[in-house]
Amino acid sequence: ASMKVAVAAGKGGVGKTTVACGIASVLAAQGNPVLLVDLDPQSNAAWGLGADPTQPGTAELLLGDNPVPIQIAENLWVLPGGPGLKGHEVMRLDPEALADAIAAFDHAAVIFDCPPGWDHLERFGLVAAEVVLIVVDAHPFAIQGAARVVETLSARRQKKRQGAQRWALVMSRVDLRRALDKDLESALAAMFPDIDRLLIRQDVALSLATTERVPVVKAAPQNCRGIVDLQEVVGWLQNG
Amino acid sequence: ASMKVAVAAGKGGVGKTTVACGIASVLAAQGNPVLLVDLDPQSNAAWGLGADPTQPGTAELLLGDNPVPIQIAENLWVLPGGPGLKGHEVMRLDPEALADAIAAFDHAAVIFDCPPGWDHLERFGLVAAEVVLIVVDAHPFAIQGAARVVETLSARRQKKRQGAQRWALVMSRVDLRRALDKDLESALAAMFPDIDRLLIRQDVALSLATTERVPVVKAAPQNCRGIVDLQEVVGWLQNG
Ligand SMILES: Nc1ncnc2c1ncn2[C@@H]1O[C@H](COP(=O)(O)OP(=O)(O)OP(=O)(O)O)[C@@H](O)[C@H]1O
Ligand SMILES: Nc1ncnc2c1ncn2[C@@H]1O[C@H](COP(=O)(O)OP(=O)(O)OP(=O)(O)O)[C@@H](O)[C@H]1O
Ligand SMILES: [Mg+2]
Ligand SMILES: [Mg+2]
Repeated sequence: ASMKVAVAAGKGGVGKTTVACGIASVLAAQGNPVLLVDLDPQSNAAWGLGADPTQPGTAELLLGDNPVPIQIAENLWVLPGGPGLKGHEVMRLDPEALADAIAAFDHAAVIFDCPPGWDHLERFGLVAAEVVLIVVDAHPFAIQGAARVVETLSARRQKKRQGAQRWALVMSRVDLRRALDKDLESALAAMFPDIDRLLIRQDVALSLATTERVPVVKAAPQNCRGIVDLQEVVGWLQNG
Repeated sequence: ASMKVAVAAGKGGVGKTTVACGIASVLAAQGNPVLLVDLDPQSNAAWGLGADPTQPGTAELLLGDNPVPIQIAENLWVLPGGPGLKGHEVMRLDPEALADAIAAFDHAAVIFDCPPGWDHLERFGLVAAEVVLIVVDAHPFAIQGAARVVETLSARRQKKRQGAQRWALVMSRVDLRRALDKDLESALAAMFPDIDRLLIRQDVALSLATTERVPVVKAAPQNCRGIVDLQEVVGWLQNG
């Protein structure tokens, strides 16, 4: 794949799955064959894109069972997450196991949706990806979560471990009418001066797409805030 | 303790920590000595109440090191979470280990803040508690997460396992101006007809309290939506 992107945060509920499904949808609509790999035992990304979350998916891929990705739209395939990811067989695998397993796929882009908690599952994504989008909202809890992911990535890069070498912060669900949100950009600029900051504004269309289980490019008007912002993020990814 | 409450959800970012800190603050303000046990490796609840999240806490308690709870206000003590909770020594413990360990404390109320993911940590809370608040927001991802917690609790009760015997759904961050939120109560009534539903409306005061690291009863006006709703939830807990 020419683009391998992990979407991570540590902190729960900041918009990881919404961003992962969104950029997958935008990339597919541009004509790129995209595989979304759901690393969450909750399997939200698979469900949110319209796939059956209980079908064989990422756990089976990691354990060598060669699951067939589920095609949910033109240029868009999904490997569901699910409870098998929590098993000891998966936990014992090398951090590089997912990077190895996805080599068999020839999609133009592979997107990894990381779960909250479950560090070993997030790590599979950070190691298999070339670039990481670290999703953060305006609350200090989320900023602290982002700092932990940055720390992990920086330490791995310094030790020359396999995995993503570049990353950006994605400010998620931003609504500048809220006091906390106004300060987010400057807070991140101060804490992480060398890390690019991307923006996804609060837009109910993004939430409705995953409620209706349809890729957002099909579910929402093309000029809505959410899609415009997702396209900017995709632009940043492509200009790497 | 006369009241032992776990706050759980499975799904990330629905408001578990905000609810846990909120009910702890309300109970303490009523004159009840309260211990908040942070079961999250992120240690958000400790930080959000003003304690040092890196101090010895719940992991040390589970491993028999007798950590001293941190007093952060009159009638309010905290045992921080932290990365030690992710260790294999904690993962190998019996599910009843936390129930055993908190027997040494004589607070009137013990509140357990459960993390997203990390099933074994959530389970410590479900087993140590007598009652569980299952936090859910209006998105289907959160409703599915709540259904998983209900399933776990029902199965444990049926098998007569130690742990919580009653629970309620807490509809969190509800703003009836939003389309999805309008349907939440009826969706939950249809899926879980036998489970009580409690309400915590969207209120920036709840978010600001954990940003300012002050118990919400001290940080916000007494008649704000958030505190009024938290008091209703505490009333439900006390009328058990
Ligand atoms: N830009 C946005 N605008 C509006 N709503 C959003 C946006 N991003 C996410 N949401 C909503 O916020 C909630 C949390 O998003 P999501 O589930 O994608 O987060 P997550 O980080 O993947 O959560 P988890 O930690 O459980 O995996 C969902 O209800 C989602 O619809
Ligand atoms: N009733 C509410 N009104 C306004 N904001 C809220 C409310 N409840 C929670 N929030 C905000 O929503 C975000 C998520 O809340 P919180 O961190 O408590 O959720 P959580 O379920 O504990 O997350 P995690 O899964 O990471 O543990 C925070 O920014 C918090 O301030
Ligand atoms: Mg998610
Ligand atoms: Mg929390």
